[in-house]
Amino acid sequence: MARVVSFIIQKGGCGKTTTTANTAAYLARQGFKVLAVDMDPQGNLTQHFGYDTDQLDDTILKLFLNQKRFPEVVLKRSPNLHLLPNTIETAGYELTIYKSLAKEFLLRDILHPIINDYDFILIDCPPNLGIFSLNALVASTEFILVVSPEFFPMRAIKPFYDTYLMVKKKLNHTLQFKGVLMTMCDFRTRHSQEVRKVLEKNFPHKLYKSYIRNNVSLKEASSVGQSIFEYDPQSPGAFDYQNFVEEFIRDYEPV
Amino acid sequence: MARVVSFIIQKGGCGKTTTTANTAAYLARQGFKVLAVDMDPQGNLTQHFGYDTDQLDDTILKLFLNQKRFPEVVLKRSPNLHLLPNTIETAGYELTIYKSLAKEFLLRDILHPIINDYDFILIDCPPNLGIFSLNALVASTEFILVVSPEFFPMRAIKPFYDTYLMVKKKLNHTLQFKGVLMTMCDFRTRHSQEVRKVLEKNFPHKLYKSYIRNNVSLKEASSVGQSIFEYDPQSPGAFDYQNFVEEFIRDYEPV
Ligand SMILES: Nc1ncnc2c1ncn2[C@@H]1O[C@H](COP(=O)(O)OP(=O)(O)OP(=O)(O)O)[C@@H](O)[C@H]1O
Ligand SMILES: Nc1ncnc2c1ncn2[C@@H]1O[C@H](COP(=O)(O)OP(=O)(O)OP(=O)(O)O)[C@@H](O)[C@H]1O
Ligand SMILES: [Mg+2]
Ligand SMILES: [Mg+2]
Repeated sequence: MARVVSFIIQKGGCGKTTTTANTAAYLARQGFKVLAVDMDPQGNLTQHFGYDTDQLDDTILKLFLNQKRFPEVVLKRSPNLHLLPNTIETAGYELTIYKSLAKEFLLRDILHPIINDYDFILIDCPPNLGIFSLNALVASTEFILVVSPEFFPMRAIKPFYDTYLMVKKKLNHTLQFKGVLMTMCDFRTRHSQEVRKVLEKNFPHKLYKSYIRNNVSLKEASSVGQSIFEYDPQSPGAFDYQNFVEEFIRDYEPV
Repeated sequence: MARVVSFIIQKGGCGKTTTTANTAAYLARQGFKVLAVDMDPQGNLTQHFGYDTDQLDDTILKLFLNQKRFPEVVLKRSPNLHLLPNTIETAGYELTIYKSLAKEFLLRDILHPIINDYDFILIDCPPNLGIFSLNALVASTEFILVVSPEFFPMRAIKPFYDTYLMVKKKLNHTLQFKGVLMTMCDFRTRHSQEVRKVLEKNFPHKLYKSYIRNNVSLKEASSVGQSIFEYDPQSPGAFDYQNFVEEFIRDYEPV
């Protein structure tokens, strides 16, 4: 039974997509079977894996609308790394999805039949707490809060936490708050240091020891459709994501 | 008659809020009467001006729902700088707003009665092209695309442009594409330089000559509820935003 993990925060630009892509890539290289799910109609995760979102017809939208089945939509980037892609077309159907029956369970029901085919299912969330993020949380066994050490992401944590508690109470009782990952860190600045102290105080048992430093190779990798491990395996970004994923799976018990 | 300007791109974390806040602050210091409008329920612009979004009851939501009038909601941060605030409560009413009559014209109709009281009305948009961004574009005389020199923002431009053409054709014929502002720039990296070259090629007459460098003072200023001009007037961020605004108003003809 796969661990289903959402990478989430509603604040934009915190490194959700970068983290989902590189975590998925590292786990696949370690031999785990991984499904990455792009729940953002902007399709950045799909692009990060090298697919052209202008050319894709069969995406996760077709699964939401029951027009295609999972095997017809999933992209096999490598034997261990599969992707449910997304494109901007999905944004046009947001209202249709809001009106669907069991609107928060669409993704859970898509993943349920294939959940035993993977060790990890990693979900990239959009920069809001709308219907796609709700679907991700309902389908997940756990989530990781991805924050850059800045003021606006910090202010997003409390409203996020309220949403999490509501989802846990009404829609998914087993949802677990796995941890908080700091990304895009430059601890030479006092500002980053101060934010880290606040996170350590507020989430003493949740803040991952590893963090991701600011590293331009991570930007470059996404622009050529590669993971950091393919693009520049000796970079600080590759080192940091390796550290993070090693910490993340330390408590992983295959069921 | 005010110039009504949206700062927009659906990609998260490109500097929309930082640009709206500091452009508004600089214009106000120059003696222009400015209304800043927070169209993002995350309320970052409201927080950037030092207001606590947990304490605000009367926000732009009350204007959308016709429960309050403009004078009861507007916050007067200084004689020349007013703000229409926003909070997360508005996110809960998104569907209600979608069902409203003339749903794309709500903001235009709110601004219409007071448009002659200001020289500039600057609108901060959320990281999506949903109903709030549509309202911003319909209410605007012009928009500025705010992009950080990275792959994902670049990929967001074409889908944005398609939305702009549709809004111009069906909802607001006079909407003008004013320009493209590059933010969070670090031109020591090849990556940023390459992106700038692409933007110069695609938008030769739209790319502002001035750009905003990466500068931690801009982050710090937002965390203490100040503009960069209040927080650190000698910083690179203050210098860059001054340059940008000077370029932006060069073609401003008071009507
Ligand atoms: N550690 C890092 N160092 C440098 N750049 C980074 C790092 N992590 C992410 N980036 C870059 O910062 C930008 C934002 O990251 P990303 O798109 O992953 O964030 P996001 O949270 O998914 O954004 P959105 O909210 O729009 O979905 C991207 O251009 C990405 O390449
Ligand atoms: N030129 C800059 N140099 C350094 N940091 C910056 C700069 N501009 C913005 N920032 C910081 O980067 C982060 C993203 O900026 P901001 O929140 O303004 O972007 P946004 O486009 O409004 O994001 P969202 O899409 O979530 O609304 C903020 O923490 C901000 O303080
Ligand atoms: Mg993303
Ligand atoms: Mg913003």
